[in-house]
Amino acid sequence: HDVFRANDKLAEKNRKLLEKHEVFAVNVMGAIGSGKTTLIEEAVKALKDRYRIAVIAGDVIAEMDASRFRKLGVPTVPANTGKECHLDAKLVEKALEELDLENIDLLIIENVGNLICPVDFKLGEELRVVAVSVSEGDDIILKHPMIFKTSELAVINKVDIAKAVDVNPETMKRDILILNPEIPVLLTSKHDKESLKAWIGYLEEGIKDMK
Amino acid sequence: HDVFRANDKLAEKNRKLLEKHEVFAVNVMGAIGSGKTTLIEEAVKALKDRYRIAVIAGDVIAEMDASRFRKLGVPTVPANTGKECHLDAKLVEKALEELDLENIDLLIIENVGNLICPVDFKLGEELRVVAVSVSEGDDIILKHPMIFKTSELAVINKVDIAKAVDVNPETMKRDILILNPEIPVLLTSKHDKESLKAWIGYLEEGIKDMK
Ligand SMILES: Nc1nc2c(ncn2[C@@H]2O[C@H](COP(=O)(O)OP(=O)(O)OP(=O)(O)O)[C@@H](O)[C@H]2O)c(=O)[nH]1
Ligand SMILES: Nc1nc2c(ncn2[C@@H]2O[C@H](COP(=O)(O)OP(=O)(O)OP(=O)(O)O)[C@@H](O)[C@H]2O)c(=O)[nH]1
Ligand SMILES: [Mg+2]
Ligand SMILES: [Mg+2]
Ligand SMILES: [Zn+2]
Ligand SMILES: [Zn+2]
Repeated sequence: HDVFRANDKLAEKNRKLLEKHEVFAVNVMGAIGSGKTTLIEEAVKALKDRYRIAVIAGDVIAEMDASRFRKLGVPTVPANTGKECHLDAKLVEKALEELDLENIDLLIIENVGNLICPVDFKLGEELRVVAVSVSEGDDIILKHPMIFKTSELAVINKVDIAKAVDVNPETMKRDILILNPEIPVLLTSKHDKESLKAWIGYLEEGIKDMK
Repeated sequence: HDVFRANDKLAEKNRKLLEKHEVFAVNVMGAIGSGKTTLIEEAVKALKDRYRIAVIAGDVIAEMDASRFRKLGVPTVPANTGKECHLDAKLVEKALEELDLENIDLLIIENVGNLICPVDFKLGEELRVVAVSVSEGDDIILKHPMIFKTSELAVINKVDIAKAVDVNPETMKRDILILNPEIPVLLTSKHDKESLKAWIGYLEEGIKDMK
């Protein structure tokens, strides 16, 4: 519990710093392999010509996802989490020191694949996103209530393979709304550009609100 | 580190108890939604007429998977992990007290969906299994080296949807063997009964070796 309180204090410090520089910071959480990196890549591709974007990639071996973001030409900081299974405010604070915050509009943070621990570790973000995929099974939502209750946007990804895994994305959406009636829920597939527009638009709204 | 050492001591106590009663104990680890419960269900269905099986189901809300195992008519103990993202030897010790070990041949423990933390928490098992699915992406292996290095059987599941997610299971197998050249790697699909025979046979061998 002291761990949580110390983390929250540092997260608040991060948040104030980001606010001061008008950086819209997004914490992208979700299950392993649910499509977090893919969703971030799509957002970067769509928005980088109009907004200045940076990414913090958190993982055991952060360089693997970090290289994907770098290929898109945006400043990227890898944050190695080692044996920890969540990013924390300390790692984010260190990563922020590597960035020119004055010249960033959108900061996307990819968290470690995990639906449990990131719940308790605020990072200083403005928006908390949770991304799951249909492949994890339709009971994945009710099995992890806290992450859906404490996030502000939910994404159900890979809907193109829903039939192949006998899952109805609408069932998953219904379960999320049972846990958190106010949360917006997006159904996405990397193969359907239309489905990604809602995701990209949501981020763009956040950037504008920050100004 | 004291946490690990205390856990290891208790794990050793569990292991001795299981050995004394000739129980073959299997720790099934893997990513969220990779198919752990499905693989265990298939093993139970195939083996329960010839061997006495029990299951410990570990998760945030353990009852959800526990009910699936109970439906197959085998003694099942739910182990709620709460905010922890791994089972530990203490939770397993408590679960073992609920079982009639003298009359069990095979004990299957489903760990929390997580490729990081279960590495460091021995439970007292004889066999450590790691199960991932093609849907997590083919970089999932090299992103989590420790779990593959420290497991004794690897399962790549859901191969029936490999094309739908642009993943080659042979690539994933190759990566596992790079990390751990000695580990047996099985490619499975719940839709292909033939592929499950190797998995079931492997468990049966373990049961026999315990006698
Ligand atoms: N069919 C399908 N596959 C997808 C979709 N989105 C992502 N994938 C695939 O899912 C796999 C994982 O995608 P990533 O974007 O790396 O997922 P991630 O959540 O960042 O993974 P980690 O960071 O390792 O936890 C890759 O093989 C992607 O090609 C989708 O909408 N449909
Ligand atoms: N297409 C396909 N789907 C599968 C296969 N195995 C499991 N699934 C589906 O994958 C989803 C998750 O399966 P589970 O067995 O519940 O996975 P799990 O690893 O126990 O999940 P958690 O305990 O919640 O981490 C379900 O919708 C299953 O029907 C497979 O071989 N092929
Ligand atoms: Mg990623
Ligand atoms: Mg399960
Ligand atoms: Zn954790
Ligand atoms: Zn953990």
